[in-house]
Amino acid sequence: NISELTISRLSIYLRCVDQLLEAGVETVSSQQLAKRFNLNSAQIRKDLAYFGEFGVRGVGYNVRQLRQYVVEILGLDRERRLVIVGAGNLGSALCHYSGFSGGNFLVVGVLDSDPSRIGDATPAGLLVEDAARLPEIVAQRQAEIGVITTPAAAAQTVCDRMVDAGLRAILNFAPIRLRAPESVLVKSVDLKVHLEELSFFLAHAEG
Amino acid sequence: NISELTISRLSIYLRCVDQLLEAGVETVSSQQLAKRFNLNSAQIRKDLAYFGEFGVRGVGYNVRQLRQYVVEILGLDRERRLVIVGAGNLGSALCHYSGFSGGNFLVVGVLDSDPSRIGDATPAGLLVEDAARLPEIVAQRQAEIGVITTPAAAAQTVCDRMVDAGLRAILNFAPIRLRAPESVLVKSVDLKVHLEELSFFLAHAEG
Ligand SMILES: NC(=O)c1ccc[n+]([C@@H]2O[C@H](COP(=O)([O-])OP(=O)(O)OC[C@H]3O[C@@H](n4cnc5c(N)ncnc54)[C@H](O)[C@@H]3O)[C@@H](O)[C@H]2O)c1
Ligand SMILES: NC(=O)c1ccc[n+]([C@@H]2O[C@H](COP(=O)([O-])OP(=O)(O)OC[C@H]3O[C@@H](n4cnc5c(N)ncnc54)[C@H](O)[C@@H]3O)[C@@H](O)[C@H]2O)c1
Repeated sequence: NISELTISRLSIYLRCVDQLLEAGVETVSSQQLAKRFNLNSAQIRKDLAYFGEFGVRGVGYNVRQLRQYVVEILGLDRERRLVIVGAGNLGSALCHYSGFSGGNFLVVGVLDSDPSRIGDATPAGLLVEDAARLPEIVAQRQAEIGVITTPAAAAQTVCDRMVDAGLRAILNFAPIRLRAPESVLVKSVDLKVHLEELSFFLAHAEG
Repeated sequence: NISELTISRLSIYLRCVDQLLEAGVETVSSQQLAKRFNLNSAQIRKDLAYFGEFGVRGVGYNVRQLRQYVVEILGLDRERRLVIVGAGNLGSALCHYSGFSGGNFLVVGVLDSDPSRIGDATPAGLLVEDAARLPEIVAQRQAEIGVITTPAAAAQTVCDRMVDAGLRAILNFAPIRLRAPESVLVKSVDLKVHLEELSFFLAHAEG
């Protein structure tokens, strides 16, 4: 039962390690990592030790090995296929974003229920398909992750259909809390949290 | 020098407290908060104590007062006005999202450099305006936050112009690391981190 905060720290460590590799750094200690990226060195050691023996005490980490270790913990060492349901503004922006369709993630379907959108070409080259074909598309293209970018009113129905189609991990952007079985992870995103971080900065910069 | 992780925890506490209020809960201890939302009770106490005296030991927190306390720390007790530059898919999705233009956040301008987009009505009722008018729009409408939803190639130029126009907090979606003066906070968002959390779940659910 790992907390969401622990996983998000692993994603942060991955980005830090990528920056170190770009800068040609080959070894790094947890103290150096903490100092350079404003992290907590004890927390870094605790997080990495949780998943197994890693690193030699007093010697620091080999950056390339550290990256591979975090990649494997996050399950990024194999391809993960996505289906996006809701081909409006947000769905379109996500389907041709390099983060969603690059590296080990691949968008294999963009679906919508509006007949006037079905058949449209998306910027990434996929054609928008009928949302009614979700079960068949998930099975044929071995999708593992569903992304919901529909209005809130449609989101629970879409979520239920994703679960029925066999998807076990769902990323939800609609502003509504979704119900799903225990065996399915539904992660809701609220971009407002990033505005809150900026608001914190503005409030404390005012002194 | 508060870490980004501390601020994101405050945003999480705010959502937890909102759920408690919805459920009619009036008081809560740090242990109950931790158990119900899979958090760390010592971390909650440490975070809240950092900003001042709050709560009475052994009695727990008054939920409504806790909410107000976190709202003030995050600077959400006053209006924060945003200008979005890049009125494409993502920019359009953000300008009429209730999280960006609701509560204490308000989108006061949606700008673009493409003449064929200028003058378009956005779903939120604002008209797309010429990006060249950024300084005048920031001054006249007292914007504090800039949001960059342009392609990566244009992002640094847009960031520089936001800084020159007086914006001190910038939310960047373009996949590029931006340079800005010390006095300006640039927060880059990579929605891929949410896919990584789902990937972690899939990798560990496989057993
Ligand atoms: N979480 C966030 O931070 C965030 C940010 C921006 C937008 N949003 C949310 O994302 C959602 C999409 O926003 P948008 O700007 O792209 O809206 P949009 O109206 O442009 O797109 C919605 C699309 O969903 C389709 N749709 C509706 N019902 C459907 C169904 N049952 N099955 C399949 N497709 C269906 C519509 O035909 C439309 O194409 C909204 O719920 C919005 O509130 C969230
Ligand atoms: N960070 C994330 O998680 C995430 C997710 C999706 C998309 N993106 C990124 O967001 C950006 C926008 O994506 P999109 O799908 O909306 O693209 P888009 O092509 O639909 O929109 C880009 C808009 O920016 C405008 N533009 C270009 N140069 C400009 C300039 N100098 N000043 C003002 N406007 C300018 C264009 O005219 C266009 O309207 C891209 O960089 C994309 O990679 C990031």
